[in-house]
Amino acid sequence: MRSVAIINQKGGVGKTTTTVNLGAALARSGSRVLLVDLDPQGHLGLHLGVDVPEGEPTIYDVLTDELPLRQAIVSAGDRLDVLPSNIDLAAAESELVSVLGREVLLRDALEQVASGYDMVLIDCPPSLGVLTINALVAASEVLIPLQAQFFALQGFSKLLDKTVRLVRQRINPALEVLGVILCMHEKQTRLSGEVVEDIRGFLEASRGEPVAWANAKVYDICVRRNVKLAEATSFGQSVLDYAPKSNGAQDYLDLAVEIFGAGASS
Amino acid sequence: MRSVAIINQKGGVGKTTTTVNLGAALARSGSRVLLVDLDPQGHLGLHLGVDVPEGEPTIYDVLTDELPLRQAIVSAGDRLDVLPSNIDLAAAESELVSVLGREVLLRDALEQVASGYDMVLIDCPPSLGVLTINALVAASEVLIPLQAQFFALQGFSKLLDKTVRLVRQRINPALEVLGVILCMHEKQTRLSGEVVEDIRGFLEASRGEPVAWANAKVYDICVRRNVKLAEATSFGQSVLDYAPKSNGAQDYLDLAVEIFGAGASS
Ligand SMILES: Nc1ncnc2c1ncn2[C@@H]1O[C@H](COP(=O)(O)OP(=O)(O)OP(=O)(O)O)[C@@H](O)[C@H]1O
Ligand SMILES: Nc1ncnc2c1ncn2[C@@H]1O[C@H](COP(=O)(O)OP(=O)(O)OP(=O)(O)O)[C@@H](O)[C@H]1O
Ligand SMILES: [Mg+2]
Ligand SMILES: [Mg+2]
Repeated sequence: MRSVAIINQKGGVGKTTTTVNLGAALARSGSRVLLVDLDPQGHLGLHLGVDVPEGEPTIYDVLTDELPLRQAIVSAGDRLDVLPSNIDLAAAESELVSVLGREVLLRDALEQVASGYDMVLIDCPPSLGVLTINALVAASEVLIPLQAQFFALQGFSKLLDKTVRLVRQRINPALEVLGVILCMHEKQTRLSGEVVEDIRGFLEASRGEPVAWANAKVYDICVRRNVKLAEATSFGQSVLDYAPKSNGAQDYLDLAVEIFGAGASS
Repeated sequence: MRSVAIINQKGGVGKTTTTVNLGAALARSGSRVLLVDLDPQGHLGLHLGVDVPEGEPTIYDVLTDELPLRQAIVSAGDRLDVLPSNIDLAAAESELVSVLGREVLLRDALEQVASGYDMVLIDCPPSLGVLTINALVAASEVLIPLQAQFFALQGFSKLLDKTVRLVRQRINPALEVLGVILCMHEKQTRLSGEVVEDIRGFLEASRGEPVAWANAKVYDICVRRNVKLAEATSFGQSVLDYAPKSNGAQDYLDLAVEIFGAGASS
């Protein structure tokens, strides 16, 4: 079971959209995929038509009450399962503050289903708190969706130099950053060009260093701004189902191939 | 001193951009304005060229260490001051968990400078935790920037029905929602039209109810997507200084007039 965390503490950069559509692309090409929602806003589930009322089992109960993980999993399509969240999870940040081993709870819970999936994608909230730390500890790899605007570089270096580095140093030495996905990309603007250049420069300066991002790259396939990606969420579908001929669908299919290899194409 | 909280738990919808540019518009028209950054990512300060190294006084020290508020304030232009944050503030959510009166810390601190400002705008992080609660308790009014996409309605009703309602009921009975600002708006898409209609419907259904949003409206002035708004941040300026003739500048000047009245125009 390969596990990948989808991380960026900046809000609204495309983490959930990327988790859903990469997951759908991988499921379509034959992988058994589990999507884990670590955001109390529960958007990953909603994106695929899965809405869990308060009080119903979610990842919250898995993390705070040792609920068997299988009991919170919901099917979202062929070979595509979701471990949803809802607002109950908002309490987790404070409830887990003094729990022993609070950073390893997700990793340990996922081991219960490891044989059932080829790929686990973990969608994170826009913060670097205990939920995101759980993702970085449970995952072997990291993808960073990023919108090429000014705040991207500052947040990016903070995410890597502080959070990723410490998790790798203290808890998960195998953690590796696969790369950066340019989301909602507008290639033609000078601002996006400058930001992408800065990100590439940061990564190139770390080649050969003993850091988690030594081999990370900015993927060539960018996800262009496409209204079909936004519309798909209101129909509770991945863009592959909602608008299979759209640029949004094509970009995510191509991106899945670039990141995960030939097996990921439909 | 009038205090307004700028709130939306959804990430990347334009909270910081709105706080900075409405604040700049009000300062230009003669108001003495304080912008408060409650987001550990510190983007409000960065947006205006104010970057506080870790360990330097910020809102974190005001909230957790009773630092006099004045000592953390920085000037960002004529009649425009900033109370910045930085990553130190990320610790506040867990540190404040068991502090007596943890929701009123910002309100009490702001009273130290009340006579020095006409308007305080409080920029919130993308969450409904203790920092955002402090904003809702310190403020008399709320503005909700919103991107007209699927998740907007679900997050909007949760923000109002849960968080705003409880704060008004238990701690701040004067709290009032002024309205919704459509940010990064793309008027021509069917999706945005449907979302705006849903938001208007929600608000109209609450007319005459004893709720904080009984008189809230969706403002007629929308902030259109405009690359100048994104570029301004990389120059550490408001869009009024960076690109005074742009649509972004015009939209925020017009919006300041619509929300706060004739005195807010330059
Ligand atoms: N390439 C795109 N083109 C158009 N709209 C997009 C694109 N990618 C994402 N969106 C829309 O932008 C909004 C934000 O995207 P998304 O929710 O995936 O970001 P996020 O990083 O998960 O946000 P959060 O930080 O709140 O979790 C959503 O409404 C989504 O439908
Ligand atoms: N109308 C607009 N047109 C183009 N870009 C915009 C517009 N409004 C904001 N932006 C850009 O979009 C990004 C997100 O905006 P902003 O940081 O204001 O959102 P936010 O709600 O404060 O995000 P967060 O939830 O992370 O605090 C920023 O890079 C900003 O420069
Ligand atoms: Mg998300
Ligand atoms: Mg912000």
